[in-house]
Amino acid sequence: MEIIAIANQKGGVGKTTTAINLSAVLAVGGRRVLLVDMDPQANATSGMGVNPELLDRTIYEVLIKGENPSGMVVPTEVENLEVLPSSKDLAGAEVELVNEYSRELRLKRALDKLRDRYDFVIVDCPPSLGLLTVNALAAAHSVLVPLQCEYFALEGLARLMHTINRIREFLNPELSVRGILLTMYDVRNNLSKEVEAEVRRHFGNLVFQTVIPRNVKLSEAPSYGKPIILYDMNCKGASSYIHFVQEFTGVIREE
Amino acid sequence: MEIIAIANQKGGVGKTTTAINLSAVLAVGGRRVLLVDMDPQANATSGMGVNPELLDRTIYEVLIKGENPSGMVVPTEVENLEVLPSSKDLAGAEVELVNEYSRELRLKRALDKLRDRYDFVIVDCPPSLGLLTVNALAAAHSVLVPLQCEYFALEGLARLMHTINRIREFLNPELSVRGILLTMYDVRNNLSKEVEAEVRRHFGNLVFQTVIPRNVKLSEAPSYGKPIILYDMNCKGASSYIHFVQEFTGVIREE
Ligand SMILES: Nc1ncnc2c1ncn2[C@@H]1O[C@H](COP(=O)(O)OP(=O)(O)OP(=O)(O)O)[C@@H](O)[C@H]1O
Ligand SMILES: Nc1ncnc2c1ncn2[C@@H]1O[C@H](COP(=O)(O)OP(=O)(O)OP(=O)(O)O)[C@@H](O)[C@H]1O
Ligand SMILES: [Mg+2]
Ligand SMILES: [Mg+2]
Repeated sequence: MEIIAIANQKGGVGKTTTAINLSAVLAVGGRRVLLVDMDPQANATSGMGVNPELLDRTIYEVLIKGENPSGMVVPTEVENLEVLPSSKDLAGAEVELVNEYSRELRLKRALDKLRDRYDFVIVDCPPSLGLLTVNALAAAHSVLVPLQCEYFALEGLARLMHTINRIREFLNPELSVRGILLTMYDVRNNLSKEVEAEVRRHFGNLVFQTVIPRNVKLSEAPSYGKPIILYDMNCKGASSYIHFVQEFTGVIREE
Repeated sequence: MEIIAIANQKGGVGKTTTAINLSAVLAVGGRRVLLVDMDPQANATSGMGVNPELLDRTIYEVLIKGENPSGMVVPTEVENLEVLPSSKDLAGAEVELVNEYSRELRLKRALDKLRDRYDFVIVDCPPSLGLLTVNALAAAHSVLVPLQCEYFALEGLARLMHTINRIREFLNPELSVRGILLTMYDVRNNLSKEVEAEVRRHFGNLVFQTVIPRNVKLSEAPSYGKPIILYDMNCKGASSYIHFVQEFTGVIREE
């Protein structure tokens, strides 16, 4: 069971969109996937068609009360893909966990209870480096970093890498960077090209060859509660995430 | 001295871009403006050309140690516009303040020390509803909500309004909603039009008539440390923020 955190403290860079679509493509490819929503906004939950308001137990009970997650997992429209949903109560978790024992390892202990039920666990993180993201990084085998091709997003990258190193040192020696995925790439503007060149220069092979273009279908799909491959299989958004997952799973090794 | 918080827990909706450009247009219009950066990402600080790494005292010392902010204010390239800079240390403030006295009113007490030095104080918030944003809402006379014309952004709006109501009830009876500003509007796609129609239907006159279009110059300007009116005065990004400030200050009342 491989656990992958989707993290970047910069807001709006495509974390949830990547978490949903990576999960869905892996699932249609026959892998058993759990999508864990660690963001109180619950976008990964609603983006997969699950209404967080209708649920009485969510990841909040798992982290704060130590309840077993297997009872809270919800099926989705995609076969082989289940969601461990979030709720807005999670916003208080940061403060509620501060004085609790092993506050950083709550998610890791919970996912240990699901061992071998899934091939992949994909964890969507909120836009911060607080306790919820730390829990995700402490539980994960690797972290995938979506990076919007813009200046502010690039600025925050060094700080994210520094946090990942500290987590590896103090909480999770196994944690590696699975890669940096360039998102919302706009071929028409120079800024995307400049940011791509800068990131590839600094991070080399850590940057996936596949780039996700800006594509309005990707932002329409969540309002129907569907991943892109169910909403519009023929758009560039779908093909770029399919291509990405092939590179991600090592099917194609682009050099 | 009017204090305005720029808040929305959804990430990447244009909070910092609005904070910087609202501040700059007000300043060139002759108002004395302080831009307060309450986000550990320090994007408003670097977006105005100030390097947070070179500063030894920032808003962190103001909030945690209660130091007087007037010694930390930094001038910018724009006359009449100063910045109270952030730093990455601020990321720890949430946890550090949890058990402190009057943890929600630290910013309010600090800004009281600057009374009548400025006409406007614009506070940029991080993408969360945690203690840093609560401090900004507790100190503010009103809150301006940038809203990206996309589904996930719309979904979070009800929760933000709920939080604003609770702050008004328990911490700051004066807090009002100054308005909702639609950002990154793309005339070519239906999603923007649909979201606009939905928001105007629900929130009526709370939604500014001026809409900020998606404009690549707005995302290029921060890499030069300049607000849009110094980077490219003739682009649609500049004219839309100038138009917005006219509506914001009541110069034009569009109906
Ligand atoms: N490649 C893309 N092309 C066009 N729109 C996109 C693309 N990827 C994501 N979006 C849209 O951009 C917005 C931001 O993406 P998303 O919500 O996935 O980012 P995030 O990093 O999860 O945000 P947050 O920091 O708030 O959690 C959403 O409205 C989403 O639908
Ligand atoms: N109208 C616009 N047109 C094009 N790009 C924009 C526009 N407004 C903002 N941007 C760009 O979009 C990205 C997100 O904007 P910004 O950083 O201001 O949002 P934010 O809400 O402050 O994000 P965070 O939640 O991380 O604080 C930035 O790279 C910015 O340069
Ligand atoms: Mg998200
Ligand atoms: Mg910002």
